[in-house]
Amino acid sequence: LLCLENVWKIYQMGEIEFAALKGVDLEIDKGEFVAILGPSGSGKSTMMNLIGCLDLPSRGTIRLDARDISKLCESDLAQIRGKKIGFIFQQFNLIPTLSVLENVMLPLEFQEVDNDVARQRALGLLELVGLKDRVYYNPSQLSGGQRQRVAIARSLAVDPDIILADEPTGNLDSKTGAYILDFLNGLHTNEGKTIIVVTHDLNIVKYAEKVVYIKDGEIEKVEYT
Amino acid sequence: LLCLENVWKIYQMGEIEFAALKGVDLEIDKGEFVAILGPSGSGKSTMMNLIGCLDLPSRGTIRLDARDISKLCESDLAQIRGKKIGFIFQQFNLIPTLSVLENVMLPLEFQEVDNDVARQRALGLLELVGLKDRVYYNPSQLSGGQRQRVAIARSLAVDPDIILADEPTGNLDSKTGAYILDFLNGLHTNEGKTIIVVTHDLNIVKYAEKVVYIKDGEIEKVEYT
Ligand SMILES: Nc1ncnc2c1ncn2[C@@H]1O[C@H](COP(=O)(O)OP(=O)(O)OP(=O)(O)O)[C@@H](O)[C@H]1O
Ligand SMILES: Nc1ncnc2c1ncn2[C@@H]1O[C@H](COP(=O)(O)OP(=O)(O)OP(=O)(O)O)[C@@H](O)[C@H]1O
Ligand SMILES: [Mg+2]
Ligand SMILES: [Mg+2]
Repeated sequence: LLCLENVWKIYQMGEIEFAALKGVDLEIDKGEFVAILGPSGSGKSTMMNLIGCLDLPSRGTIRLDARDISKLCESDLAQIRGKKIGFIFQQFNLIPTLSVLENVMLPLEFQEVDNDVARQRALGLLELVGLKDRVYYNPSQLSGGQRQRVAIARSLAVDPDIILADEPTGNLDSKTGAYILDFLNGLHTNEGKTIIVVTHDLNIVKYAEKVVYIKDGEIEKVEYT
Repeated sequence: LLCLENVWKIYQMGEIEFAALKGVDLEIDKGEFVAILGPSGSGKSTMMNLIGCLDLPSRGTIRLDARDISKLCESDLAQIRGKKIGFIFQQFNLIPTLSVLENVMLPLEFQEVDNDVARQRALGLLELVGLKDRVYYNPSQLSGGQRQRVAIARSLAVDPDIILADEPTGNLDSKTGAYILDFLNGLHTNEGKTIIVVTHDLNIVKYAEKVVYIKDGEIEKVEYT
C-alpha cells in the first residue's frame, strides 16, 4: 500500500541544514497495524507528515497505492488526504473558532457530505469518545485529553482507509487510552483499516503486527510480532 | 505549605454552569512529592492553575504559606508566581516569536536578573534537558517532546521552591521521561523542593509520597506511600 524509498527530509535554516530523516526505506501493507517508536526528536512526526501527504520529501520517493505522491498535483493530494487518510495530530490542531462539533464535521464538509448526515456522524463519533456533553464547547474550554479525543473523532469522520495517529494517547489516563486503543484495533480487525501509530505507550505495541524503531532520522530495526 | 479548603471552580457559559471542582479539600506540606491522578476531564489542570495562582476559586479558600491568595493584590500574586512557583504546562505554552533560549530566559528577565547570568543559567538548563543543539531554534521547529523539554527547562529558570508539572512526560519516550523524572526527584530529595505532578504515568507515582485521586471534580482518595 505504502512504500518509502530512500526518503530524506532536510530542513534549511539559513546557513544551517538539519536532516530530520536520512534515507528511510519502509513498506507498509494494506490493513497492517504498525507502531512507530523512537526517542523524542528522532523523526517520527516528520515521517508521519510525509506519509500523510502533508509534506514532500527532500529526496527519495513515497508511493501510495503505487502512485508517486511527489508527482501528484495538489488537487489529487487533497483528494487523498480528504478521503483516504485520517490524521490524529500530536498537538491536535483543532480550529479554535469552531465548536467541538463543527471541528469533527469539517472533513465531511470538505467532502461535500450533506449537512444533516455530517452532523449525525460527528455526534456519533463524539459520543464514542465520551464527549457527547461537550459538543457545543469551544476547544479552549476543554481539558488536554478532551481535545485529544476531539482530534481522534475528527480523524474518523470520513471513515478513512488509513489512520495515522501521532501519539494519540499521550494526554489520556490509562483507562481512556486503553478504550481508544481497543477501538482503533477494532477498526483494524473488523474493517481492515491500515493503522499507523506513533507512540511511547508499550501497550499499543502489543496490538501492532509490525514495530518500526527510529533513531536520529534512520530506521534502526523493524520487528514483526 | 499549601492548603485548599472547600475549593470550587465553576465555569459560567451563558445559561449553562459547569463545576470543574466541587468542594476540594487538600493539604500539601513543604518539600512533599505529590502525584495527582484521575481520568481525562476530571479537574486536574483546573486544580493546578488554582494552586499556581494563575486563577482564583469560585468558592472556598487557597492558602499558600498561610496567606489567602484570593486576598492578595495582583503584584503580590505576580511575585509569588515569578519567584516561588515553576509551572510546566500541559500544552507547553511557549512564546512562538521567541527562540528556545529566550523562552527559558524569560522568567529570569521578569525577575530582573542580569542578562548574562540569565543566559548562562538558561543554557545550562537546556543542556540538562538535552537541547543544547536547539537553543536558537523557534518552538515551531521543534518536535512535541522537544517543546515539552523547553517548558521543563523554563519552569526551573528561577530555581523555584515549588514545581507544578502538568503531565510533564506525556510527549516523551520512556527513556527521556525517566531521566526527567529522576531529575525532578533529585530536586525534591537534595534541595527540598515541593513537587506536584499531574500524571497518567504510573512510574511517576512510585516517586510520590502522597497520591491524590480526582474524579468528576472531587477528591476520591489520598494515599500515602
Ligand atoms: N474555560 C472553561 N469553560 C468551561 N469548561 C471548562 C473550561 N476549562 C475546563 N473546563 C472543563 O472542566 C473540566 C476539567 O478540565 P481540566 O482541564 O481540569 O481536566 P483534566 O483533569 O486536566 O483533564 P486531562 O487529563 O484531559 O488534561 C473539563 O470537563 C473541561 O471541559
Ligand atoms: N521546521 C523545522 N525546522 C527545523 N528543524 C525541524 C523542523 N521540524 C522538525 N525539526 C527537527 O526535526 C527533528 C525531528 O522532529 P520530529 O517532530 O519528527 O520528532 P519526533 O520523533 O516526532 O519527536 P517527539 O517524540 O518529541 O514528538 C527534531 O530534532 C526537530 O528539531
Ligand atoms: Mg512527534
Ligand atoms: Mg489536564
